Amino acid sequence: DFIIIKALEDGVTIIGLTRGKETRFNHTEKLDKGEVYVAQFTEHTSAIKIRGKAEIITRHGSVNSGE
Amino acid sequence: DFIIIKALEDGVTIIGLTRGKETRFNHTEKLDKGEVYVAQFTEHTSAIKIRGKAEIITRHGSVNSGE
Amino acid sequence: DFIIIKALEDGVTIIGLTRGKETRFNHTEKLDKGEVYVAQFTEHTSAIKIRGKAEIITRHGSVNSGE
Amino acid sequence: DFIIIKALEDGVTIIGLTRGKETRFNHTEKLDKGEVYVAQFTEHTSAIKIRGKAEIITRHGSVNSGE
Amino acid sequence: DFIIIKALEDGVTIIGLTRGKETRFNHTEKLDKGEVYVAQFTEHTSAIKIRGKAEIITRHGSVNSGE
Amino acid sequence: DFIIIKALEDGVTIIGLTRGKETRFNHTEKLDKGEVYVAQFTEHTSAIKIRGKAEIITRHGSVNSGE
Amino acid sequence: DFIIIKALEDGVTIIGLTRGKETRFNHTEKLDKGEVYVAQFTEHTSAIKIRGKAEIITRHGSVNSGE
Amino acid sequence: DFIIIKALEDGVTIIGLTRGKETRFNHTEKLDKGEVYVAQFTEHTSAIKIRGKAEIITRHGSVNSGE
Amino acid sequence: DFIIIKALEDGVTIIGLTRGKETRFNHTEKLDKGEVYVAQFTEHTSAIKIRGKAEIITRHGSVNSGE
Amino acid sequence: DFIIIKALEDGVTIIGLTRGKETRFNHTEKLDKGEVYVAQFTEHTSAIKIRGKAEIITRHGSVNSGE
Amino acid sequence: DFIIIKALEDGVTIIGLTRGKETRFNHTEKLDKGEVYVAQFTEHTSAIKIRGKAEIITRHGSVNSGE
Ligand SMILES: N[C@@H](Cc1c[nH]c2ccccc12)C(=O)O
Ligand SMILES: N[C@@H](Cc1c[nH]c2ccccc12)C(=O)O
Ligand SMILES: N[C@@H](Cc1c[nH]c2ccccc12)C(=O)O
Ligand SMILES: N[C@@H](Cc1c[nH]c2ccccc12)C(=O)O
Ligand SMILES: N[C@@H](Cc1c[nH]c2ccccc12)C(=O)O
Ligand SMILES: N[C@@H](Cc1c[nH]c2ccccc12)C(=O)O
Ligand SMILES: N[C@@H](Cc1c[nH]c2ccccc12)C(=O)O
Ligand SMILES: N[C@@H](Cc1c[nH]c2ccccc12)C(=O)O
Ligand SMILES: N[C@@H](Cc1c[nH]c2ccccc12)C(=O)O
Ligand SMILES: N[C@@H](Cc1c[nH]c2ccccc12)C(=O)O
Ligand SMILES: N[C@@H](Cc1c[nH]c2ccccc12)C(=O)O
Repeated sequence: DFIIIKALEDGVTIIGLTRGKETRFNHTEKLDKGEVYVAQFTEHTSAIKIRGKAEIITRHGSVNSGE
Repeated sequence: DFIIIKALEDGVTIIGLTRGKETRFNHTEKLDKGEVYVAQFTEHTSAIKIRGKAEIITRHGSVNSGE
Repeated sequence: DFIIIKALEDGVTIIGLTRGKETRFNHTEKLDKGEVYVAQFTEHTSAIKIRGKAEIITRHGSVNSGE
Repeated sequence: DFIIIKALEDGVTIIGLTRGKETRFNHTEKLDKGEVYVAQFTEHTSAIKIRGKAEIITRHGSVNSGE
Repeated sequence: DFIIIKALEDGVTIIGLTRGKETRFNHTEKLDKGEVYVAQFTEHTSAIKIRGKAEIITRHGSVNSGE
Repeated sequence: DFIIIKALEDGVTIIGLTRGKETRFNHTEKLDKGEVYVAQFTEHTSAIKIRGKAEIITRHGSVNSGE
Repeated sequence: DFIIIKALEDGVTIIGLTRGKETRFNHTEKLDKGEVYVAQFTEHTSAIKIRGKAEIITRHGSVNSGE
Repeated sequence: DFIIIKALEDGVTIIGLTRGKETRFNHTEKLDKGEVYVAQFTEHTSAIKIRGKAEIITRHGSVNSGE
Repeated sequence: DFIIIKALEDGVTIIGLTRGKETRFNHTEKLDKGEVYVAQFTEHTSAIKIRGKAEIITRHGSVNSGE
Repeated sequence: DFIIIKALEDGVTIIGLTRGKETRFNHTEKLDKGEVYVAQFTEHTSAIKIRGKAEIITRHGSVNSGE
Repeated sequence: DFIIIKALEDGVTIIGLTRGKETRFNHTEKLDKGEVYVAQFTEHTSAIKIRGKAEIITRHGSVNSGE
């Protein structure tokens, strides 16, 4: 499965959290306004955290973060 | 499968509970208002508990916690 | 598969019952009003019992317990 | 697959019947009014019998027992 | 797959017929009025016969027996 | 897959035909009016023939035999 | 997959054609008016030919033969 | 997968074309008006050609050939 | 998966292109007006090119070529 | 999965890009107006680029390129 | 799974990000206005970033980037 994130402002932060016993950051992506990030769940990423104003589209529904 | 949690207030708590014979906390995530957490069920997490005011979206339907 | 339980009052009890020849309690979770518990069926849990006033959402439909 | 049983009266009985050559009781669960039992078919349970007044929800449809 | 049988009268008979070269009875269940039996097809049961007045619900549709 | 047969008269005949190089009868079931037979396709049965007045319900649609 | 054939006249012919390099008859079934034949595709039958007036129901749609 | 061909005239031709490096005829079936041929794709047949006036029904839609 | 091609004029050309590192023709089929070709993707064919006026029906939608 | 490309002008270019660590061209197909190309994703092709005026139909929706 | 990107202006940038412990660029594709790129998630690409004005179509919904 994958999710779609569209930044609605500058400096939106997308954090990939590690799969496994530990839950640490494996990657942080910064998006500027209008940029789109389409990201899968993977062997290394089992949770994703979004900070800032963004549109998030997933199989189970959509939400806006940061508002 | 995964679920989407959007914090509707500061200090929303998301607890991952261990898969297996025992049911302990494996991770606690804190969300501030507007932050979104998209989390899978995994080898290590077979139950998820949410405290605080949040919108929770899943394959089988949506609920708001904390109200 | 998983189910969603939202406590509509304090002291809602969620009991995980063991998979296998025997049917004993493997875990008891207490929820206060507004807390949400999203729980899978697992290698260790093949039945779930809910006591108290709660909204229960599943793939096959929803019910309220305790009323 | 699993089914949802909500007791509409005290003393609802849920009987798990054994998978295999023989068909015996492997477990009997008693529900009081308002309690909910969500139960899978398993390696040990291939039929389920319900006595008493209850709402039964399944993938293929819903029935009320005991009335 | 499983089917749901709700007895609409006393003495409803549910017969499990053996899977394999032979077709014999492996189990006979009696239901009284209002009782519900939820039964899978299994390694041992590949056909089910219902006698008496009952509501039968399946994936492919529903019928009433005995009328 | 399975089919549902409800006898609309006495003496409805259901014939299971053998899977394999040969096509012979492996079982003949007689139904009286109102009786219901729910039967899978199996390792031993790859075709089913129905004689007499019956309602036949399948995944792909329903027909009445004998009229 | 399987198909349903209901004979709308006497002497309807259903021919099972062999799977493999060769395409020969492996079985011929005769139906009288009102009889129903529910037949799978199998290791031995990969094509089916119908002669005479019959209603044919399949996953992809229905046709009448012989008219 | 399979397709359904109903001949709308005499002398409809159905050609099975070989799976593999080569594309030759493996079988030619002739249908007279009203006859129905239900044919799978197989280890030996990966393309099917139809000549003459026929109704062709498939999972993805229906067409008439020969007109 | 397979596609359906119905020739709307004489001399419609269907080209099967090879699966693998190289992309060459493995087969060319000519259709006269009204002929129908139902063709799978295979171990040997991973792209199909159609020239001439034809109706093309696929799982994802239909187009007419040559106009 | 596969996509359908119908050229709406002469000289439409379809480029297959290599699967793997590198992303190079493995094949370039030219289409004249009205020609249709139905192409799978394969072991060798994991991205496809289209230049020129064409109708592109896919499982997830359709677009026109070149306008 | 795959996504469709149609450039709505010149110089749209599509970046494939590496699957694995590290998240680096594995490929950057530039699109001019009207060009379409249809790209899978692969062994090497588990996230995709889009800069510039483009229409992005996916299984879970569509967005426009760069506006
Ligand atoms: N390391 C955790 C990350 C995680 C996934 N889903 C979660 C839900 C709640 C808390 C943490 C998580 C895991 O792989 O299981
Ligand atoms: N450790 C338990 C956690 C759990 C999952 N689902 C539950 C339902 C009820 C109680 C506990 C649980 C298990 O893996 O099975
Ligand atoms: N130990 C039982 C628990 C159970 C599951 N489903 C049930 C239905 C009825 C009674 C008990 C059960 C089992 O794994 O099979
Ligand atoms: N022991 C039986 C229980 C059973 C399942 N489905 C049934 C239907 C009818 C009668 C008995 C059954 C079995 O596993 O097969
Ligand atoms: N012993 C038979 C029982 C059966 C299943 N489906 C049937 C349909 C018709 C007659 C008999 C049957 C078998 O396993 O195949
Ligand atoms: N023995 C045949 C029975 C059969 C199944 N489907 C059919 C269709 C037509 C004729 C015979 C059959 C077989 O297993 O293949
Ligand atoms: N022997 C052929 C039978 C067949 C199946 N589908 C067909 C379509 C056309 C012609 C023949 C066939 C085969 O197994 O492939
Ligand atoms: N021998 C070819 C037959 C074929 C299937 N699909 C096609 C499409 C076009 C041309 C030929 C074919 C193959 O198996 O691949
Ligand atoms: N030989 C190529 C054929 C092909 C399939 N899909 C394509 C898309 C574009 C260009 C070529 C192709 C392959 O198997 O991959
Ligand atoms: N070589 C790349 C091609 C590719 C597929 N999807 C992409 C998305 C963006 C950039 C490149 C790609 C790969 O197989 O992964
Ligand atoms: N290297 C990361 C790339 C990635 C995929 N999904 C993500 C979500 C967030 C951040 C990074 C990622 C991985 O394969 O897991």
